[in-house]
Amino acid sequence: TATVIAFANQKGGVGKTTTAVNLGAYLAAAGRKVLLVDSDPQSNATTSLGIDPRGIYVSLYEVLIEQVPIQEAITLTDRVGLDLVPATVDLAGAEVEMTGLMARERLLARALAPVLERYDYIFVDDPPSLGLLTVNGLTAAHGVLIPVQCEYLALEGLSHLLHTIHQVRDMLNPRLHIAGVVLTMFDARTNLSQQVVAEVRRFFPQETFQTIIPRNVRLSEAPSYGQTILSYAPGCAGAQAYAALAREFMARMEGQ
Amino acid sequence: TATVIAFANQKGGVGKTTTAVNLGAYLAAAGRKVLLVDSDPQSNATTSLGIDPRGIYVSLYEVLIEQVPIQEAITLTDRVGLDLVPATVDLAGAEVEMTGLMARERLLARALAPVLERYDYIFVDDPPSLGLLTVNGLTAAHGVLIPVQCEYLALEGLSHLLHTIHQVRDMLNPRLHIAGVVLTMFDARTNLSQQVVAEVRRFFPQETFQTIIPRNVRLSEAPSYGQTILSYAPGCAGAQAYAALAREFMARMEGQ
Ligand SMILES: Nc1ncnc2c1ncn2[C@@H]1O[C@H](COP(=O)(O)OP(=O)(O)OP(=O)(O)O)[C@@H](O)[C@H]1O
Ligand SMILES: Nc1ncnc2c1ncn2[C@@H]1O[C@H](COP(=O)(O)OP(=O)(O)OP(=O)(O)O)[C@@H](O)[C@H]1O
Ligand SMILES: [Mg+2]
Ligand SMILES: [Mg+2]
Repeated sequence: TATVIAFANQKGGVGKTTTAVNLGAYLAAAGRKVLLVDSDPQSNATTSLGIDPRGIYVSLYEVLIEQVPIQEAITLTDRVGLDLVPATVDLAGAEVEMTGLMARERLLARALAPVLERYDYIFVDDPPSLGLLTVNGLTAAHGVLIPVQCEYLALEGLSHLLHTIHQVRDMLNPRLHIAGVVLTMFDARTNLSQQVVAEVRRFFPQETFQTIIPRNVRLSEAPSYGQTILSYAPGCAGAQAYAALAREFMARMEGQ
Repeated sequence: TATVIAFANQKGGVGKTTTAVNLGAYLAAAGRKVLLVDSDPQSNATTSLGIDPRGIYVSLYEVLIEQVPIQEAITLTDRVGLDLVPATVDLAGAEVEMTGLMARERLLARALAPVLERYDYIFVDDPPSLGLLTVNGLTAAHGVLIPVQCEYLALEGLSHLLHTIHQVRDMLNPRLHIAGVVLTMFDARTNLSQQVVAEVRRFFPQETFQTIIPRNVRLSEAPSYGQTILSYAPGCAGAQAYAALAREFMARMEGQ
């Protein structure tokens, strides 16, 4: 049955989408079956996989708010083994609509139940906030993967994120744990990056992955072609980092 | 009476806080009286100005939810002429609490009324979402300043942001207009940056500022010292860009 992983951090632009998409691609290339759920109204994960949100009829919005079976929303991507539940801009209205629904924090967990047997991993790409969409991701998840940009301001919000994770674990989802912390956009030329790495390793000694994702322009170019880094520039430093992260992730999740 | 400017873009990490803080600093240095309202529970603007959110008793949360007069929340900063209404993590709970309040979109506009005569500019630093905190910023504002990172994914959300701006203008705040679009984190070495600049200039021919903010590590270091770029590294490329932006901003706002 699938391991569900939420990619969450309320700090914006830290690499949640880039990590969910590219880690997913390398896991698929290694033969794992991965479903990526785009839970951000910006639909960046959807676009990054080459799918135009404007052409989508059934997205996560219909699944959460209209109880359309998730199987009807699942879209295949260019990458065999990496499927997508797309997001559209309609999702922006979902949080307000969800406020009044019964068991509003569990809507995603209930929606995923019918497809847990089909996948090895289900990744949920959350928006940059700790609202109901992110809480749904944390409630549905076994573990949360926290991308942390190698910047000072990215450190600030970590204790609040941890507080929210503990709240969800205590009130909604007792199995929730930190599956991992990934350092992103590392720039070896700056002291700041080195300081942030040391700080994050001290804060999360067990959870921080050894693999660090460097700042690499190819990673920000790939979405404009609707491709993962594995298709766009498999030899670049960014691709190699995500390949290494995928190996480390599988070793951690599936036992040595 | 003060011109109120909201710094908004639901895409995360595009430079909203960095622009509000540093543009504010240069306007204060030019003799303008500026109030910066930190409307993001991450309290990055608060930290960037050297103020520890944990030591704050009256923040924007008390002003919005408990109707504490905003004068009691205003904090002086190191920079004469740049005052702050700080945010604390309590603000994270505000959006849910605001949902049920009367005239919930106008809470900030009402709160600012008593201090409009004291300032030339009031800047509101919004979180990376289009929820009630951002809608309050847009409802209180005369204009919205949109930072756009020179990245492909940053282009994706612009039409949704425009849609929300138009909705607020039609339903809540008829004077709302786009005060300007600022291109941030420009990296001259990449084609992507040049393409995004061309695209944004085509999308917003009148509104895009000539000044482009380069990617510059000093800008991301300054917040770790609680300083604006003007105090931390006034000679660096980032500081010079914000100084030029401030001149362009004043020319546009105050007439040639
Ligand atoms: N390692 C990297 N090197 C260079 N650019 C990167 C890297 N990782 C991500 N980017 C770029 O940085 C920007 C932010 O990354 P991304 O959108 O993945 O972050 P996010 O946390 O999902 O953002 P949001 O908070 O808006 O959801 C994007 O334009 C992306 O292409
Ligand atoms: N021109 C720049 N050059 C280099 N780094 C920058 C620049 N502008 C901002 N940064 C850094 O990039 C990160 C994102 O910037 P910032 O926090 O201002 O964006 P934001 O839009 O306010 O983010 P959020 O969506 O989380 O509120 C921060 O770590 C900041 O220090
Ligand atoms: Mg994202
Ligand atoms: Mg910010």
